[in-house]
Amino acid sequence: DYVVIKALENGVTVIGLTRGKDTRFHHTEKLDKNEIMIAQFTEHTSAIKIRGRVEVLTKHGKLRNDE
Amino acid sequence: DYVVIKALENGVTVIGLTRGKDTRFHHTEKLDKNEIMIAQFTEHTSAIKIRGRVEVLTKHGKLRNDE
Amino acid sequence: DYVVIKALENGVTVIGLTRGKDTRFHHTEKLDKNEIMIAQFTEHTSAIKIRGRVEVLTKHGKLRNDE
Amino acid sequence: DYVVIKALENGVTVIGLTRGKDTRFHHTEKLDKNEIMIAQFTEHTSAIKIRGRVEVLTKHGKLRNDE
Amino acid sequence: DYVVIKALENGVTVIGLTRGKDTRFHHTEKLDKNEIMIAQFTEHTSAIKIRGRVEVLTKHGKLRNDE
Amino acid sequence: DYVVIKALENGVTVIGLTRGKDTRFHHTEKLDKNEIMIAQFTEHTSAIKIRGRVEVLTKHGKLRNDE
Amino acid sequence: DYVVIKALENGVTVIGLTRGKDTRFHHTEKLDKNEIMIAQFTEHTSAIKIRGRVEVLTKHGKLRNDE
Amino acid sequence: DYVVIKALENGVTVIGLTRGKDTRFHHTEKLDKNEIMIAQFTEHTSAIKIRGRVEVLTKHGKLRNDE
Amino acid sequence: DYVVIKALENGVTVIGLTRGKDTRFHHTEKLDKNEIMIAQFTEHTSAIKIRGRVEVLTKHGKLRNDE
Amino acid sequence: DYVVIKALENGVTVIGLTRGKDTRFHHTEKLDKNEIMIAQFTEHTSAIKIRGRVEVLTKHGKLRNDE
Amino acid sequence: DYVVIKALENGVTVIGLTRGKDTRFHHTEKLDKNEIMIAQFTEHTSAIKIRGRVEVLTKHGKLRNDE
Ligand SMILES: N[C@@H](Cc1c[nH]c2ccccc12)C(=O)O
Ligand SMILES: N[C@@H](Cc1c[nH]c2ccccc12)C(=O)O
Ligand SMILES: N[C@@H](Cc1c[nH]c2ccccc12)C(=O)O
Ligand SMILES: N[C@@H](Cc1c[nH]c2ccccc12)C(=O)O
Ligand SMILES: N[C@@H](Cc1c[nH]c2ccccc12)C(=O)O
Ligand SMILES: N[C@@H](Cc1c[nH]c2ccccc12)C(=O)O
Ligand SMILES: N[C@@H](Cc1c[nH]c2ccccc12)C(=O)O
Ligand SMILES: N[C@@H](Cc1c[nH]c2ccccc12)C(=O)O
Ligand SMILES: N[C@@H](Cc1c[nH]c2ccccc12)C(=O)O
Ligand SMILES: N[C@@H](Cc1c[nH]c2ccccc12)C(=O)O
Ligand SMILES: N[C@@H](Cc1c[nH]c2ccccc12)C(=O)O
Repeated sequence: DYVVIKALENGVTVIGLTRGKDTRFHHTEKLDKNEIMIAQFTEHTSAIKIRGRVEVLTKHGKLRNDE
Repeated sequence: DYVVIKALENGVTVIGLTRGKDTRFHHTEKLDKNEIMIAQFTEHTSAIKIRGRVEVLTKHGKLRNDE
Repeated sequence: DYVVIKALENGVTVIGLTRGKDTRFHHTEKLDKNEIMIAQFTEHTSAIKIRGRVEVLTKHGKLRNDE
Repeated sequence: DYVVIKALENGVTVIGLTRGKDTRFHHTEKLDKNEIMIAQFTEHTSAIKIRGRVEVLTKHGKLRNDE
Repeated sequence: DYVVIKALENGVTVIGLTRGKDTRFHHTEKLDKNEIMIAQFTEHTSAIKIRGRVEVLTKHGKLRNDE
Repeated sequence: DYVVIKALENGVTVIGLTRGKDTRFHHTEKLDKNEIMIAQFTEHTSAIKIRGRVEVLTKHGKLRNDE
Repeated sequence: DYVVIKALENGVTVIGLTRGKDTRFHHTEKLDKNEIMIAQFTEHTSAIKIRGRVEVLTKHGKLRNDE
Repeated sequence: DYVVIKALENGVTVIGLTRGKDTRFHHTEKLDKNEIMIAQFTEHTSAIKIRGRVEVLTKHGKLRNDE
Repeated sequence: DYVVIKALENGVTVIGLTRGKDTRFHHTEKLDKNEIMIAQFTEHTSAIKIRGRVEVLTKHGKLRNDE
Repeated sequence: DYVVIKALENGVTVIGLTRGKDTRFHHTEKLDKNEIMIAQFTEHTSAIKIRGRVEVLTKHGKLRNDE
Repeated sequence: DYVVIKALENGVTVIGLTRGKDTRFHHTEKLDKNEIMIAQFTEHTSAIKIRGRVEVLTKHGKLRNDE
């Protein structure tokens, strides 16, 4: 399972949240406009948080947050 | 299995409920408007509760609660 | 496998019934209007009972009980 | 595998039949109008019997018995 | 795998045939009009025989025998 | 895997052929008009032969032999 | 995996070819008009040969040989 | 996995090629017009070669070679 | 997984490339016009190369090279 | 699981991010216009970052970043 | 998993990149116009790079780079 994230502006952040009892940020990847990140869920990442304007492709459909 | 949650207002909370005999809140993630959280079900999370205005994408379809 | 439950009024209850020879209530989660619960079937939960006005998304389709 | 049962009247009963050589009733869950039960097949339940007016969602389609 | 059987008249019988070298009736469940039975294939049931007017939902489609 | 057989006349026979090196009839089930048999392939049954007028539902589609 | 064979004339033969290094006929089943055979691939049968007018249902579609 | 081959003329040959380092013909099955062969890939057969006019049904679609 | 190759001219070659660290030709099968080869990927074949005019059926669709 | 990346300009970079507790760049592949890279997620690659104008094909759909 | 590559010009190269910590070219296959290569991902190949004008069929759809 992976999700596809396209930054629609500079300064987008894609944050990996830790798997397990404890939930904290283990990695923040910065994306500039038009950069694309394709990220899996993994042994260390069980949730992903996104800040900034993006288009996201997931198995449940597409989503934008830039109305 | 994961669900996609887009906050439609500030102060949205995404709550992880514990797996097992006991059901309690193990983590609350706050989302501001337009922030997106993609969260899996895991060894520690067997139910998710959401408060505040959101758009949710799941394998059974999309759902909004902001009429 | 999980189901998605959106409360359409205050005081909705989502009840987990125990897996095994014995069938009893092990947890009741209260939902206020617009709150959303996404709940898996688990080692401890083999049936779910819902009271109050809801919209439910399942793999077999959507269901409302607020005609 | 689970089925979704919405009671269309008071006094609906959802009965679990035992798995194994012997077939008998191990649990009867009473549903009032608009209550919803989502029930799995389990180690102890290999057949389900329903009495009263319901709408049922299954992987093979929807079914009502209130013509 | 399960099938869904809705009785369209009183006195419908749903018969479980034994799995194994020998094929005989191990259980007969009587259904009155509008009662619904959802029955799995199991370790003990490898064939099901139905007498009386019914509507049956299976993975291969719906079937009625009340022309 | 199972098939659904609806008898369209009296005296229909559904025959189970043995699995293994040898192929012979291990069971013959008689169906009268409108009776329905839902039969799995099993450890003992690797082929099914049907005589008489029927409607058959299989994963590859429906079939009638009563033109 | 199984195939469904409906004889469109008398004297149809459905032949099982052996699995393994050697390929020979291990069983020939005769079908009269309108008889139906539903046959699996098995530990002993890795190819099936059909002579005579038939309608065949397979996972890759339907086929007739009676133009 | 199997393929379905219908001979459209006499003298069609269906050839099994050996699995393994070495590729040679291990069996040739002759089909006359209208005969049908349904052949699996097996421990001994990893490629199939067909000579003569046929209609072939495969998981990737139908194919004829008789323009 | 297999692919279906129909030769559209004489002298078509279907070449098996070895699996492993080393990539070389382990078998070349010649096809004359209208001959059909159905070839699996195997323990020894992890790539297939085709020379000459063909129609190819694969899980990703059909392809011809004879514009 | 793999993704398909077509460079729409020179100087596109496809970056592999390490799997595990630590997230860093383990490989950068440069693509010139029209070059195509098809990349899997692997034991060492759990996220991919792309810079420059591309068309990307993923299981969740197509994406371009060259408006 | 495999991809299908049809060369649209002479001198196309299909390059296998090594699986593992290290990413380098382990094999380059040259294709002339109309030649077709069907290549799997394998224990040794976790990424494929293509240079030259091609049509590519993948599970995520078709792609050409010869506008
Ligand atoms: N540490 C949590 C992270 C998480 C996943 N899904 C969630 C949903 C809600 C809150 C937290 C989470 C876990 O692995 O379970
Ligand atoms: N602790 C519970 C949480 C839960 C999951 N699904 C539920 C449905 C209803 C009530 C509680 C739950 C469990 O793991 O089973
Ligand atoms: N304890 C029961 C709960 C149950 C699941 N499905 C049911 C259907 C009917 C009645 C009870 C149930 C079991 O695990 O099997
Ligand atoms: N005890 C039976 C219950 C049952 C399941 N499916 C049935 C169909 C018909 C009759 C009984 C049943 C069994 O586990 O097999
Ligand atoms: N005892 C038989 C029952 C059966 C299943 N499918 C059949 C088809 C035809 C006749 C009998 C059967 C068996 O387990 O195999
Ligand atoms: N005894 C045979 C029965 C059979 C299955 N499929 C067949 C097709 C043709 C002839 C016989 C058969 C077997 O198990 O293989
Ligand atoms: N004995 C052969 C039978 C066979 C299966 N598929 C074939 C295709 C062609 C020729 C023979 C066969 C085998 O098991 O492999
Ligand atoms: N002996 C070869 C046969 C084969 C399968 N697919 C092929 C494709 C091309 C050439 C030969 C083959 C093998 O098992 O791999
Ligand atoms: N020997 C190589 C063959 C191969 C498969 N896919 C490829 C793609 C490109 C180049 C070579 C290949 C391997 O098994 O991996
Ligand atoms: N090292 C991380 C890389 C990663 C995958 N998915 C992510 C999402 C967000 C941030 C980092 C990641 C991991 O394997 O989990
Ligand atoms: N050696 C790398 C090759 C690779 C696969 N996917 C990639 C994506 C980006 C960069 C390199 C790669 C690996 O097996 O993981």
